[in-house]
Amino acid sequence: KDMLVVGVAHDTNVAKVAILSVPDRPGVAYNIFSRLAVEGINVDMIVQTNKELNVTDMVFSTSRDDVVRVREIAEAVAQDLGAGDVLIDDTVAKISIVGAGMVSNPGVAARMFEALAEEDINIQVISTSEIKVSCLIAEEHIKRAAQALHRKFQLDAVKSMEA
Amino acid sequence: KDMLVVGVAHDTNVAKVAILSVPDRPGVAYNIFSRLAVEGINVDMIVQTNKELNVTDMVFSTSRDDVVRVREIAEAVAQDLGAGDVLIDDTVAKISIVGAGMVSNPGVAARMFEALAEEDINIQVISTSEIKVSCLIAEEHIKRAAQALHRKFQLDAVKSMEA
Ligand SMILES: C[C@@H](O)[C@H](N)C(=O)O
Ligand SMILES: C[C@@H](O)[C@H](N)C(=O)O
Repeated sequence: KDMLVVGVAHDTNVAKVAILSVPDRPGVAYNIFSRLAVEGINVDMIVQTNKELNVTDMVFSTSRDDVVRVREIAEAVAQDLGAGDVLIDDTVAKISIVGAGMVSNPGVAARMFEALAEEDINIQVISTSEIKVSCLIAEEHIKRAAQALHRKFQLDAVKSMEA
Repeated sequence: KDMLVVGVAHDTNVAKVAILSVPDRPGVAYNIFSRLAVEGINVDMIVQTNKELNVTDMVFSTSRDDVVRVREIAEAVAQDLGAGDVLIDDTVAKISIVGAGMVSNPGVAARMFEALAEEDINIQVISTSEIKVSCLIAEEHIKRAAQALHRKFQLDAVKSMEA
């Protein structure tokens, strides 16, 4: 039942994109991501929550190489949807722990967060799956973050892999 | 390079938990999830974004069976952190498409969102990985959602699996 963390992955070719205050109604996610897809933009993480309001923020990550085009597309979409600002941060990096059986081991994500907290690194975005916990952090911290995770999960540096 | 969607997974034993207005500073994610882990609470999705504010909302999903204890823990944590309300919605269900190679195929998530949009189903939470796109929707829509995804991705009903 134990989660086995087998590696730490990181990616610095990452930009965090937020379209603020998109309408929280059917069809909006489809609108945004079909328009990005049609332009050939690869989207990595899509992270969205909501509350009992009529709007929410849509956050996703793309390659830094696509930032200029993503901004164009996102601003056009935001205008059509009557959404708010488009915020793009190309100084973030993605760090992940990769393994198996995370759901049955509640402490694993907490341990990753502990490692980052001990380094005083702020976690900007979190997204999880059964085999991966991914965080966006400031790129300047990526080396320390990766080292801290290797120590926390007792992994050899050689197991680190490109995300 | 094509994303192959091999199945649709759904789970109705799901509760969506939001701790609103948690401080956006190092150590907060660790605080929340270590306290849940120590109580033996299995957390499935963790979904968090942020903006240039000092606070953000922490959203995660747990089993409905744990709702009473999760509320207790989350409210205690919220108090200690000086956070806002704890919102729990136990009328949500999780629906996912499962496959491979999603990052290299930008249209896959968009197609899932299209299927849900065509059914007029609102997407409350989105979380992605390379092999899975998961959404939280109202439980009342779960059957239609699963059927729509099977049709959209041309899967036999028999391939549907418990999340
Ligand atoms: C915000 C977005 O996800 C919207 N709720 C939709 O269903 O498309
Ligand atoms: C909100 C929470 O993720 C916080 N930013 C942390 O680093 O713990």
